[in-house]
Parts: sequence; C-alpha cells; structure tokens
Amino acid sequence: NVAHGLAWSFYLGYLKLVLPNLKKAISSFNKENSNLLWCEETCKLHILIPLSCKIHSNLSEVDSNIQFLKDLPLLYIDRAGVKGRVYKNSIYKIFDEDQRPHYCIVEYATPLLTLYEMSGTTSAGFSSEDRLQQAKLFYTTLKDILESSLDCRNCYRLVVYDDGATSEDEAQNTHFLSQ
Amino acid sequence: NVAHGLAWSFYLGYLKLVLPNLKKAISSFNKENSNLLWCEETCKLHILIPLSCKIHSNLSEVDSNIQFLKDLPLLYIDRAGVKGRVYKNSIYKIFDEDQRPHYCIVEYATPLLTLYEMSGTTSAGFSSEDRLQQAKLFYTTLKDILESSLDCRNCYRLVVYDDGATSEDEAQNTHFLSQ
Ligand SMILES: Nc1nc(=O)c2ncn([C@@H]3O[C@@H]4COP(=O)(O)O[C@H]5[C@@H](O)[C@H](n6cnc7c(N)ncnc76)O[C@@H]5COP(=O)(O)O[C@@H]3[C@@H]4O)c2[nH]1
Repeated sequence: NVAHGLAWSFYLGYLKLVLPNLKKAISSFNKENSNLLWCEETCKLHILIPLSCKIHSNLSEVDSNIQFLKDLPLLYIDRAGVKGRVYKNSIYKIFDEDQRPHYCIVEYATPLLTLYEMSGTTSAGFSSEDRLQQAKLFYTTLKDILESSLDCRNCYRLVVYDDGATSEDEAQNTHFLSQ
Repeated sequence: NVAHGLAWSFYLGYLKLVLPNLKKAISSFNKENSNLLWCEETCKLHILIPLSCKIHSNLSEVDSNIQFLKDLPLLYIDRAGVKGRVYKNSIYKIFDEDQRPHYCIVEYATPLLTLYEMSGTTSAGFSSEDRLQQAKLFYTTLKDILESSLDCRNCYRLVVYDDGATSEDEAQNTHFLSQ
C-alpha cells in the first residue's frame, strides 16, 4: 500500500510542520498587505486531491480565473542535515462568476504526483488501474490522520474531486468559488 | 511495503530534480568561493542512511569534527501549485584525524525520518521491529533505482551504516574521512 506510507510522510514531513505555523504566517502577511486574508475560510491551507492524480505545476495554467498573487512568509527549519530548509505556501487570487476576487492559500497534495509518476514507470511495479484506488486510499488515510491531529485542527481543507469526468477547470472553479 | 513507496517518492520527488542540477550549482558556488569543491568525490550529494533511522536535524550536533559551512545555490521549481518551491543542499567542513579540513555536500535520507516517526505512532501500523527491515528495503530499492537512472549518474553516494552498535560519531567519522 504505497498510498498509506505517502499519506503518513505528507503529514509527518510537511503538514505537521507547516500547519501549526500557518496562523502566524497569515497574521504577519496581513500586517504588510492591509488585512487581505481576513476571512476564516481563507486562513486555511486548501489541499487539492484530484482522484486522477493529474497535477499541474502551476495553478494559473489550469484555469484563467486563478492567478498567483504572492507567497506567505517563508518557514525555515533545520531538517535531516539540511540547514534552514525552506517551506513556502502560495496565495492565489480567484475570480468568481461575477468577476469578484477571492483569496486562497492552495496547492495540490504533492504525493499524488509521485503516484502518477510511479504508474508511468514500469520498474515501480504499479499500474494505472492501481492509481485510482491508491488515490482514494491516500485521501481516506490523510483525512483520518488529520482528524485526530490536535496540531492541525482548523488549519486545512481537503478538496477532493473526481476530475476523470468533468474538465479540470470546472472542478477547480466550482470548489473554489463555493467558499 | 512502506519503504518501496518512500524510495520511489524520494527519487521522483527529490533526487531526480536536484541531482541533474548539482554540477551546475557546484560550478557557480566554486566561482564565488575560490574553487573550494575541486575534487571529484566532493562534487556528489552524500546521502546518509543509518539503518537505525535515527536522524539528527543538524549534522554539527552529531560530531564536533563536522561543521556547517554554506548552502549551495538554491534551486527554484514550480511544483504542484507551489510557485518557486525551494530545494537547498548544505556543504559541511569535516576535520580528519590530523585536523585537515575536507568539504562535503551531505544530508540524511529524509524518508528514514518518516520511517522513524511512523514507528513511534501507533495508528501508523508500523512497529520498531519493522523499522530495520524497512530501512534495508529502502536502501536496496533506492540503490537499484539510482543505478538505472542516467540523469543521476556520478552525482551521488549512498553512505549506509549500521549505527545500532558503534556510536554515531564513529560511523560518521570513518565514512567521511575515508574520502
Ligand atoms: N532533504 C530534502 N530536501 C528537500 O527539499 C526535499 N523535498 C522533498 N524531499 C523528500 O523527497 C521525497 C519526495 O518529496 P515530495 O515533495 O514528493 O513529498 C513531500 C511533499 O509531499 C511534502 N513536502 C515536504 N516539503 C514540502 C514543501 N516545502 N512544499 C510542499 N510540500 C512539501 O511532504 C512530503 C514529504 O517530505 P519529506 O519528508 O521532506 O521527504 C521528501 C520525500 O521523501 C526532500 N528532502
């Protein structure tokens, strides 16, 4: 079960480090950017989980209504021999149907990229049929881990969607603008 | 097999991105630091794999002969929605028995930290007896992946050691100074 290990690694090696620091990063961002991230929903890390595991490197490519705005303040942590390893989160500006802008801290769950790339490499021993099942297992494992983590409460939102059918743009749009 | 997925993720999501860029990063570092990393052996990423999975955040804590020197130039990649994600590698200065300094780009294999932390969390379903077996599986899988990767040839050195018995310092010292 590749997805089980990847979900734990995503939590232990990333979310457990950045989520407890998110509120502080947002409040120092707001001081310098006239309180742009004022609403409760905006102050969470939105983690995109497309069950197809098709992950774009740049969100603004996916949908013209999504534009990169700025980074949150960077987090530096000495980790496994790398001094001052950098953790960075991007803020995006998203336009709704009436062209009103909303702000959102959002990124894909990177381990899905590993699942996608593994299914494309024969020696990894992992087929594209496995991919959907592993993506679902990744989501349910991550959800359980986060629900029992006190450190990360109210700091995240998992946005899972089945983009096999509808176009990526539709999936993105409906999820974001429903905020 | 958790270790199988973690080894593939370490290659696809990290080594495959940073190793092909290493030679370029070293040559630009050498221009500004009077060719400090001149020797062939030094121009590789040394990846520490202690079979105990005991990973220190800061290598200078492990052994007083090892001192952090500087970072290599940073690598920025748009990845999974994070714009300009930062990848950083640290250079250390290591003194041998005769107090002569050697330079080395070295870090621990981050996934071993995940293995260690998972074995300490009951809900991860992973015991500390599994840990040694998974650490060995991680090493052999990673070794096979890297040996068949053209992108990463001659850019790395896996330094595996059984630090269960000897003190960490001895293991560190003997490996480094044998360069
Ligand atoms: N030494 C080191 N320096 C790095 O910059 C680095 N980046 C990744 N890795 C290791 O390679 C593997 C693949 O990385 P991926 O990004 O797919 O998964 C990552 C990713 O999903 C998430 N994550 C970690 N750091 C970040 C980050 N800075 N931004 C976004 N996501 C991150 O959490 C997972 C586990 O991270 P680590 O536990 O640090 O170990 C990773 C992993 O073993 C690194 N290792």
